[in-house]
Amino acid sequence: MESYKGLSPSQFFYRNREIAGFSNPVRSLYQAVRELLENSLDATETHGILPEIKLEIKPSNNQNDKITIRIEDNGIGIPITEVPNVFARVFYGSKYVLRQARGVFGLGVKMAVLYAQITTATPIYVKSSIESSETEYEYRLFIDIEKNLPIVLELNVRKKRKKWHGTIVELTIQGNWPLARRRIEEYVRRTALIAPYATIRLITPESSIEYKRVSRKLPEPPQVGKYHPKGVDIELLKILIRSADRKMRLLDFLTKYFDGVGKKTALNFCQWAGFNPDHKIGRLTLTDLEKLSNKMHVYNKWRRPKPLTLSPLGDTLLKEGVKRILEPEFVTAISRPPSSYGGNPFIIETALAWGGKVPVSDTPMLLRFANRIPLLYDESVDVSRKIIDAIDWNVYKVKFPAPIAIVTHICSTKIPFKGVGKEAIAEVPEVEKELNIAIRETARRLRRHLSRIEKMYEIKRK
Amino acid sequence: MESYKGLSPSQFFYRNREIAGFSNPVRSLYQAVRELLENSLDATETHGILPEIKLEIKPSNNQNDKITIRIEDNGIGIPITEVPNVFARVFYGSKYVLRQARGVFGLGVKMAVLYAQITTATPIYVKSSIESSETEYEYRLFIDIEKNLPIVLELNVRKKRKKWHGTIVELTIQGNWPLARRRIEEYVRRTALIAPYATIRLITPESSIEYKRVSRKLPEPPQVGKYHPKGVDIELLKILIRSADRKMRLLDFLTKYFDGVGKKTALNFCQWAGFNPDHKIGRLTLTDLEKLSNKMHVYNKWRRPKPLTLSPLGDTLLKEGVKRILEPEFVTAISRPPSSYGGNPFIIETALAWGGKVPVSDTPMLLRFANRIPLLYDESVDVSRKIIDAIDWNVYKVKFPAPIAIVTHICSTKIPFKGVGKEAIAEVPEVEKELNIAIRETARRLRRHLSRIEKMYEIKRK
Ligand SMILES: Nc1ncnc2c1ncn2[C@@H]1O[C@H](COP(=O)(O)OP(=O)(O)OP(=O)(O)O)[C@@H](O)[C@H]1O
Ligand SMILES: Nc1ncnc2c1ncn2[C@@H]1O[C@H](COP(=O)(O)OP(=O)(O)OP(=O)(O)O)[C@@H](O)[C@H]1O
Ligand SMILES: [Mg+2]
Ligand SMILES: [Mg+2]
Repeated sequence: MESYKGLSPSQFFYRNREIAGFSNPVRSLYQAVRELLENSLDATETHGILPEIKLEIKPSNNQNDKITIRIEDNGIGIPITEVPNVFARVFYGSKYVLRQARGVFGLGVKMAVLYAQITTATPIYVKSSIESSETEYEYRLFIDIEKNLPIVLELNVRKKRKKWHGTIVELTIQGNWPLARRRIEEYVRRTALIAPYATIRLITPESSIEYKRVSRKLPEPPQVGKYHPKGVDIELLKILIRSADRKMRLLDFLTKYFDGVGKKTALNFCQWAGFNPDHKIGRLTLTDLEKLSNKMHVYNKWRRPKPLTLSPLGDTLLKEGVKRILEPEFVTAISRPPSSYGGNPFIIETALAWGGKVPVSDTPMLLRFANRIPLLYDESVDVSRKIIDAIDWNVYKVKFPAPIAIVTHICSTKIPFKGVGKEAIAEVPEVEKELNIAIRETARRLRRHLSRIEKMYEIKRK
Repeated sequence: MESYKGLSPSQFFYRNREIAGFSNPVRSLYQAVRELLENSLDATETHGILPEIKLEIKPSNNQNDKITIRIEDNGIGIPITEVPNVFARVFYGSKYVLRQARGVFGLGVKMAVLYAQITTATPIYVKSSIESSETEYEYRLFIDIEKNLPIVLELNVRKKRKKWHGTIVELTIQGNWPLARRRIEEYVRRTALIAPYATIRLITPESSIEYKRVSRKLPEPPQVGKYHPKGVDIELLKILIRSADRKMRLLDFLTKYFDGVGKKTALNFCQWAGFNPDHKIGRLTLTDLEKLSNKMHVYNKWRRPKPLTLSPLGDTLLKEGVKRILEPEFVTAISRPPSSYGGNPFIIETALAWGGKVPVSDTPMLLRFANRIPLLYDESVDVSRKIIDAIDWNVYKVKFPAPIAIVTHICSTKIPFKGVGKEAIAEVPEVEKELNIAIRETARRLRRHLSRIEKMYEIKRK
């Protein structure tokens, strides 16, 4: 007799934690550090705050198999009533909105809390305060894995003695520091490359490194935006209609709820699609919704998605980051104009570094980023690697072995990640096309630089 | 002001459906067919039934962008009260037990139902009956995506007019048949290879193919098993203790709830680990549980995991399947003895086919399977491909181009899938080692065969 049952989200990710990157003590330590650091950076830069982050990794016992990770940030903090949910309820967070962020799933930190709980039986410690509050508060939490609810072991609330806002998180997991060390240090180093306005202190058993910011210029934070008509489906229409006034006209619904749809565009669309612009949205049938969804997809006169939901670095800041970390002799960067795929806006930025302290290799070194997250795994199936390997570098005067590094950065409200562990990116034709244009443009600029160097040497010899 | 909120599991997978393989109409059609076919095969062979499956794919409108998929099987059927949950509640199913199956997540068919709902506004149709029941029942269902609950649009129940058991499922999704066709046909063809005891009829707009079974011998179905001590963590101990009698002695707890732990082994473990075998499990503290979990992991005198939870094909059946599909001149197969990783038992089976109708290529053709699921994507990062490319085939008398194909099959209670879309498999040292042994053994047998052929020709010439 088959036994049928359901799982809560926390039970599901407890049983399948390797899917989120928590497969063994080496990978889990790396992933836990990532989840904490990515949250602290989101909590600062998305809100116009220059990040000040201190990340400490220390063994918590003599056997060196239990590691304590502690992070402090000067971010916006977390409201006292929300702390238990954001740290101990799977599928809960503040990033379910259309705005570029490292966080997407409302899952990351919960995986770290879960892993700590099941390997060391220790609760997560959180201290936080938001700017508008007079109090600061400390929690110790477990997850009730069966119910997907927080268990508050401890809560201390007190008046703030000095003005501060931010979050401190500490947890202890089974981890393998010696084997995970290189990747974690590289991850932090690359984070410093893509966020040159951030000051990050990394304290480990062996060393204390400070990546001091090289720029006080923060990229314009992204804004929460609306969906683009190209990205609709029947469920999205239902969701938007439910949250709107059922007596609203279709015309006003389109202009109010969708990105880049003005009154004129909406009228033309209704005419083309065969809809009455005055039709009350509450009276659209399921068949109407299916037709509306299909027509919105097919209509090709929508304006491009607005990039206000994105926050590219810009070429100046990207060059700063590359100079600080790679110390090249020559660097060039490009931040492409906004593009989109399936209604999701995206921007490609790339940089090319040559010479100086860039290591010599048989093939260009590649540093990949997505929404400012360094991607360190699965390079061989990444679309950027595919493009770089397809280029004939002789055309650009590059003979291998050569000291050349390429940085690729994709910004989007929806990065096409292949999994919740955020490592590999799926191939999307529009993204591939933009990456190709950007990489080849930086290659052309390198060629011009190398030609100038050649000419200088010829002049010298004469 | 940040807005914090939670998502239900169905909302989460609606928003992130590309993670489950539903990224576009081509890939979604492939994935939907997979989910249905894998469920029908689980419902038959896991329960000792020779599968009879009819799979129909037909365009449902003139534009050819809406595809209806209909599947019929002679499996165990689904109890009437369970149908709404198994088809319309994410994280619900009968495969959350320790037993080899294609299904793992309790998510697959719900993704197909969801995709149909949001692209064509059509409910899923299910007709089923279980052997012990006198009735058969038909449902039409939607998913309430906000609540993760089924919406029953229609239910018809009637007395069965003839004795039958099984399930019929029909759904209509936005799909691109011309672009998805090749992969789907290849998927079914390879399924027929790994399941030569199954009769599968594939009816498409262009053709009707019947893969008639070439064997009535069904592999021994797998049994539900117990966890192995090497695979524990603190949460698992808590879960098992909660379901047991709190007054139970630790000794009895170990022998009753864990795989391959006899009284003698349990006593030796308790002595080594510093536990009193008579300690009542209900009185173990959290610190005790942490120590117990760690010690169970480290103890190296546990018996190997029992393979009764697995169901390998065996070399005879694997050869039958390869012969039927690849029609080689020479084929050899090997089914390795059971092994394990992290407490999860697994068995590696491989086959090598040469000549005949095997296509000639510059590198061995590779057909990968995991728990009898054909894996068609991400070959370049698969561990099997890595092993095959690392072999010097000259040693085995193979000069490329050559007509050589290799089949790899991993059976386990936990396939280390990288994602919920079940395509790529993570690298696990124990699995890699076993694959290497198996592939090289079949290569040696090929060499013997090619040497014999060489000698025959030499004899002929004299
Ligand atoms: N250091 C922090 N400062 C402020 N808010 C935080 C911090 N860490 C976590 N949060 C809040 O907790 C929520 C949940 O974090 P979590 O990492 O689980 O999910 P996420 O970041 O939204 O998405 P993802 O799963 O992709 O990481 C965040 O959305 C954010 O609102
Ligand atoms: N054709 C079928 N015959 C019998 N039972 C079925 C059939 N299809 C689905 N089921 C039942 O519905 C449940 C849910 O199926 P679903 O595909 O969502 O999850 P799963 O197969 O358990 O795991 P996975 O998400 O990995 O596919 C199954 O566990 C099984 O009990
Ligand atoms: Mg996060
Ligand atoms: Mg399934």
